[in-house]
Amino acid sequence: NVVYRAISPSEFFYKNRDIAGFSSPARSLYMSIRELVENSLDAAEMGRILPEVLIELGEEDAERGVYRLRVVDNGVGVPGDKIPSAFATVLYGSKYGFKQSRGTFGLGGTMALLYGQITTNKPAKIMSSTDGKTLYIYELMIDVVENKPRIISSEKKPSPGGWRGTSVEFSLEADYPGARAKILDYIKHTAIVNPHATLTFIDSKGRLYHYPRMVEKVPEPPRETLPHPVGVDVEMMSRMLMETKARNLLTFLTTSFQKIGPKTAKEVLELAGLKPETSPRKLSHEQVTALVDAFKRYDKFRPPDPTPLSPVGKDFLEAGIRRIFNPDFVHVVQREPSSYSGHPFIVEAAVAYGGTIPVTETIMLFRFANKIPLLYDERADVAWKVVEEKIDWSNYKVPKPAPLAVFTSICSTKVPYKTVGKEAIADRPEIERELTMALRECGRNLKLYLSRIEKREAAAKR
Amino acid sequence: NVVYRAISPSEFFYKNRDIAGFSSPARSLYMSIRELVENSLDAAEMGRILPEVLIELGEEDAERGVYRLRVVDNGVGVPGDKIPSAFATVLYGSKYGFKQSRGTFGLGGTMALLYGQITTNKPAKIMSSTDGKTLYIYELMIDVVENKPRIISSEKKPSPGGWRGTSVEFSLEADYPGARAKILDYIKHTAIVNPHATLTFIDSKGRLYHYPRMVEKVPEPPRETLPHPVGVDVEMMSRMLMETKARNLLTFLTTSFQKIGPKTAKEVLELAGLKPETSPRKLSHEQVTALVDAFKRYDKFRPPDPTPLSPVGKDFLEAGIRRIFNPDFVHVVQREPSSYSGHPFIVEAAVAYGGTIPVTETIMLFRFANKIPLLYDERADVAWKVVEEKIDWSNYKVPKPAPLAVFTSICSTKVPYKTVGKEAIADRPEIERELTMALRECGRNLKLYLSRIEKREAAAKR
Ligand SMILES: Nc1ncnc2c1ncn2[C@@H]1O[C@H](COP(=O)(O)OP(=O)(O)OP(=O)(O)O)[C@@H](O)[C@H]1O
Ligand SMILES: Nc1ncnc2c1ncn2[C@@H]1O[C@H](COP(=O)(O)OP(=O)(O)OP(=O)(O)O)[C@@H](O)[C@H]1O
Ligand SMILES: [Mg+2]
Ligand SMILES: [Mg+2]
Repeated sequence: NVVYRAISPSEFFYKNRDIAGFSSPARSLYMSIRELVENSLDAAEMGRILPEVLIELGEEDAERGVYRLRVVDNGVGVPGDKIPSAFATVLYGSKYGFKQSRGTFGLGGTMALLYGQITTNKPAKIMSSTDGKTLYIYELMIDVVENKPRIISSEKKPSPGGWRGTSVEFSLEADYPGARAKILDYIKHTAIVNPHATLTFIDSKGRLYHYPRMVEKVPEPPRETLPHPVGVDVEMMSRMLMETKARNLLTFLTTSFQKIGPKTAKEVLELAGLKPETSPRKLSHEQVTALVDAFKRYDKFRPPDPTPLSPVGKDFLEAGIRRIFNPDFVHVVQREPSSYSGHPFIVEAAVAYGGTIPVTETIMLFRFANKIPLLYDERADVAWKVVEEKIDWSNYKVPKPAPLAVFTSICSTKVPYKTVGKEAIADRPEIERELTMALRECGRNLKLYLSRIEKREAAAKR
Repeated sequence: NVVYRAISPSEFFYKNRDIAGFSSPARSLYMSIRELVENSLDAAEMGRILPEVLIELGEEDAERGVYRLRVVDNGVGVPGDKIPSAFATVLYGSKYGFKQSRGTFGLGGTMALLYGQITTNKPAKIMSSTDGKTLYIYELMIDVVENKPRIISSEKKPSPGGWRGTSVEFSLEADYPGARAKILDYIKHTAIVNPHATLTFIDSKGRLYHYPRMVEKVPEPPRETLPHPVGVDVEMMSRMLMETKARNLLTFLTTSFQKIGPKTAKEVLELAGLKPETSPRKLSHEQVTALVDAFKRYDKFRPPDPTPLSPVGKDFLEAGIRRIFNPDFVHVVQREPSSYSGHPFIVEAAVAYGGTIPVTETIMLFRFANKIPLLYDERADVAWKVVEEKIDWSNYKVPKPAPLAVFTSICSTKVPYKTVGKEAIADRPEIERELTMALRECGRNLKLYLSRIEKREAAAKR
């Protein structure tokens, strides 16, 4: 007999947590740290704050492999009434708007707490203050069947020393020795593209890894913009038509989308066979489809506004690379803004040579997306495809092996991740093209440097 | 100002549909066909019915790239009152139990309809009869924001000619030329591991691809069993303790899990420091954790019952391979049931040589999971890892290049897919080991065959 039922999104991600990256105790520890650190950096960015992030890992029960993880930041905090849902509800968050942020799904932080809960049966402790005056302290568990918080305890008191920020603490079954190398790389690489952030990690053996900030400047934060007309489908269009306050289609187009002025709006409406004075709410099914089709056929939309983006920046990227590798040569490129399917993106790339970069047969590739280091699934990533298949490094006089490091950074309102675990980027043609152009420019500059070295060595021999 | 909100699971998979496999018009057509065919085969299996599946693709608007897709089967059908939720609600289905089925997430069929809806703004047409007497006909759209069906029309009438089964029909923006090769492979390979199914595909150019069934026997269907104690976490244990009707822990253990008899139950309870007569509902938080820990430490659980599995079968697999490749040599292996994390699985493998198999440098690998062909992400799959890295084919006298085809089939209550799009399988050590043993056995048999051929050719030369 066939039993039909619905499951909640938390139940779905509980049953399929390996698809979200929580596959083994080592990988789950890595994912927990990265999800929490990314939340902390987003929170600092929201408030134009120079980030301070502290990660503490302690052994709670060595025999059972249970650790205690705590991540503390000085970001904007979470309002007291929002804390339970933010941390104990899947598909709930503040990053669903049209602007660049590390978080995107509304599930990372909750997944970490969920994993901790199902392996240790203990509540998580969340503390946060948004104003330095009032501190909220919660002990939370997740009702996995219903996808809602279970508040074990809650407290509200003055924030000691005017502290503002967020602290997330929970227990989890983990494998630190198995995850350690990747965790240390994650923190080190995060410091490369966020040199304005102070990052501290104290591990379960008491070892301290400290990356004090190298620059005192806060990057220009992304600002939300209206959606771009390219890539709009009937679902999006139908919703916007329902929600708009505009009284006619002309105003609807110019006020709901970026890059549509009155002239463009009139041309698009003509292409759709619609009158500019029609009320948006009075469109028939066929007319909505015609409007979306007109958007697809109209090929004169200007490219998207890069305001919702916040790239690493050439100076920041160079400073970050120099700090870690002290290379003899660095060249950094930042491409002009581009877009795919209506999502603006900026590619930045760099090559570094010499210094403490190890001499390797295969190229050392460091991948970043929205200032997050990507450390898994390298072969599935578009950056790997470009570095390995689209660029012939011998054209740029690169020997084999060589002390060469390549850095790729993609910032977008929507990074086309291949998986929920955010590790590899899909090969959208526009992104592949921008990466190729950026790396060729880096290659040409590297070639000039290597030629000079070659000449100098030849002269020295004579 | 920070805006916090929740999104529904349909909203999540709409925004992130590329993560579910719906990334391009070509890939989305492939996914739509496979999700519907897999639903049809599951439906036939449910009723021990010899499957008949018809796939029809028509061009609806060539200029706009809009097609009409229809998949019809003779399976068990969907009850009239369940049709709207089954097809227009994400995370709703009948395959959440503990037994093997192609479907597992409760989202594939709805995703296909969702993709069609957002690209064409048209409703889907679903017809189904569970008894050959009453036919239900629905026109449905999905309310993506709320994750619920919008019934455009519904009808109930006598089922013409006593027809029982399901028909799913909808329009979608697609790219058939770009998807055609993969679609034809999908159907052909489905016929390999389902030789009892009659599959028919009529494409938009009117071409007919027909695979009449080769065997008249229905495979033994999987039967749901109790969960296995290995891999149980505190979330699962807490729920089972709440829901059980057992009056004491001893009965709870013997009636809620497979492979736990009274003796085993007493040993486990002793390990947990719990009394057998305690009421399951009276356990404290710490006691639930202690019980789960005892499960983890107890190493004498017998392996899982293979009753919830339904492997391809050696005779079926050989018949399927012979039909497609007419090889000179085939060897098929079915391993004994094994398990990972409490999920039973059976590995089957085969090698075929000669016949119409093309001579290739790289090995032609055909991967299957729960009788579904996997055609993407080969390099990320555990089967590829084993075929390329764990097996040295030259040990078995395989030349390079060679007319060699390798087939791997994994059947489980939970296939460890790496993604929601079901294309690559994670390298769980137990699965990797079983694949390696199966392919080595195939290799040894292939070696005997190739040695005989070698001797025969040497004799012919003299
Ligand atoms: N350290 C923090 N400081 C401020 N807000 C936070 C912090 N951690 C989490 N939040 C809030 O909780 C919400 C949910 O976090 P969660 O990590 O689950 O999802 P997300 O970051 O929105 O998306 P993703 O799943 O991609 O990480 C965030 O959107 C943010 O509003
Ligand atoms: N052709 C069909 N015949 C009978 N039942 C069907 C058919 N197609 C869909 N269903 C029902 O609708 C439910 C939802 O289907 P859907 O494909 O969305 O999810 P699923 O098959 O359960 O899981 P998955 O997402 O892994 O495919 C199924 O569980 C099944 O009960
Ligand atoms: Mg997050
Ligand atoms: Mg399905």
